[in-house]
Amino acid sequence: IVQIEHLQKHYQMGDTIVRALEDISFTMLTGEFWSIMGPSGSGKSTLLNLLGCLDQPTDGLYRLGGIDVSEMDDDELSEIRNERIGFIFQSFNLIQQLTVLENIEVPLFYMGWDPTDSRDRAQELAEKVGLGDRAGHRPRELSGGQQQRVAIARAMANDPLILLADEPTGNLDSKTEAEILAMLQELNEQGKTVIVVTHELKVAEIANWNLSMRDGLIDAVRGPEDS
Amino acid sequence: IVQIEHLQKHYQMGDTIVRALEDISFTMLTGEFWSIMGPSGSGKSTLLNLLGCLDQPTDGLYRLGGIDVSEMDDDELSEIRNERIGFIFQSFNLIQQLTVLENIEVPLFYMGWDPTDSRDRAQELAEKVGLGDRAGHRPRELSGGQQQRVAIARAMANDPLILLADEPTGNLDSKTEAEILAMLQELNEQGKTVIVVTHELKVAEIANWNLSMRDGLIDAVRGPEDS
Ligand SMILES: Nc1ncnc2c1ncn2[C@@H]1O[C@H](COP(=O)(O)OP(=O)(O)OP(=O)(O)O)[C@@H](O)[C@H]1O
Ligand SMILES: Nc1ncnc2c1ncn2[C@@H]1O[C@H](COP(=O)(O)OP(=O)(O)OP(=O)(O)O)[C@@H](O)[C@H]1O
Ligand SMILES: [Mg+2]
Ligand SMILES: [Mg+2]
Repeated sequence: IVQIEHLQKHYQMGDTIVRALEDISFTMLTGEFWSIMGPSGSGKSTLLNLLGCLDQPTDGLYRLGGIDVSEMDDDELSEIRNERIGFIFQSFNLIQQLTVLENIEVPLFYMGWDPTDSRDRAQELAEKVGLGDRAGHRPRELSGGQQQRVAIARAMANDPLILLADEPTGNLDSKTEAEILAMLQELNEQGKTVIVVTHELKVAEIANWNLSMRDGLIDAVRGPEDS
Repeated sequence: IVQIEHLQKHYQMGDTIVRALEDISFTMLTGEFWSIMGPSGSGKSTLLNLLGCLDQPTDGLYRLGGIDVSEMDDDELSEIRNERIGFIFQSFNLIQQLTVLENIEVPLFYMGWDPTDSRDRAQELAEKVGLGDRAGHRPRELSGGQQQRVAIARAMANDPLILLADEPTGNLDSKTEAEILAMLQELNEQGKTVIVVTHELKVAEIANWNLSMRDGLIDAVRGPEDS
């Protein structure tokens, strides 16, 4: 479902170039569960943003479901992002003026869901992540881990084919973390492709495939047989 | 150095009350190294904000260095925050328009440091956290873990007596995390009081005292003899 060939991402900063991704190539199949690990600054979030169609590479090829993403126009990209991809951001990216429920509903609003249905779905997801009683509150009134959980609920709202999670448990205690990881495993068992950026070994272990990065390059790829 | 008695913090939300801190009492001595753990939403950040004089309790007593903090006026509080307390925020709170160096210099600016001295100190700290080559860049151009490291450098800039860290390694890989933890230990060995909120056992283990929270209350206090 994901085909990456010689992907590159540079940022021109005055007269220096920051090479976030040097030359990345790999293939991921539908329904696989991948973890991406690597040192701070090695390019994990950059790669995830490209996979999530939130950004375009400087060079290289990205095929999603067989279609060259760089050939798509803004509307097609937008449709893919809203309907098929769920994204949990490293810094949550919640909308401060909206309540917990409204934040979770955002993807459903874009897909034209009936307001009553989307409200019900959002309430159900809020309870699933343990925030049912905070549904009417705003991000600024929540703890770090609570905000992270709203971001997680939002990413699951549109029942996406691919779930991209950038360090989804960094602000959670181990019990809550275990609940979130169980949710991700459940989604994967339903056939969804799950890609998690993490630097915690216990999170990487629930994936069956692992990509290690270093300085914008792939350091290693491990699959189920490599135990 | 820190004396807390029956501290409470409530938020009135329409007609519900969120009791972030119910009734907290404890004492911390100068030069001790404390970790604070507990489930997401249990009140850790709220407590740390009160300790850091960033907020006032709804009720209860907080004595810092023998002085009742609730008796202090804004100028005195401001002076304490700038000169004696270093704070690493859970969401970094970097100033987006300032560069890495300028962000680190902020506390020194408030203390009236000579601009050349403060620039040198900031550069030294940037290198210490591995960001010497990103000194002129802005937070938006940095990875999550890099932003966290800028926040850490800023907290150490004014050589504070008390360092308060809210989940300072949540976005860092294990190697970088080990470097940051070594820095905290080093500061503690120099006599500084260090208080770290974390939900990682390996971070809690470098402290010699541990406070466990649950639902706005203290669940347990462990010291060196409790192994
Ligand atoms: N400004 C606010 N208004 C209303 N409720 C708040 C506010 N700030 C915090 N709370 C609530 O107080 C409780 C404690 O929050 P706090 O941020 O201290 O938790 P925490 O232990 O740091 O959690 P985490 O591990 O998720 O960061 C939570 O239920 C939170 O939603
Ligand atoms: N907008 C930008 N402009 C310039 N450089 C950038 C930008 N975004 C990212 N970078 C740089 O690209 C490199 C990779 O960043 P990325 O955010 O992908 O790292 P990461 O692996 O997610 O790190 P972390 O674990 O700290 O979150 C870093 O050196 C970062 O500073
Ligand atoms: Mg990142
Ligand atoms: Mg917190």
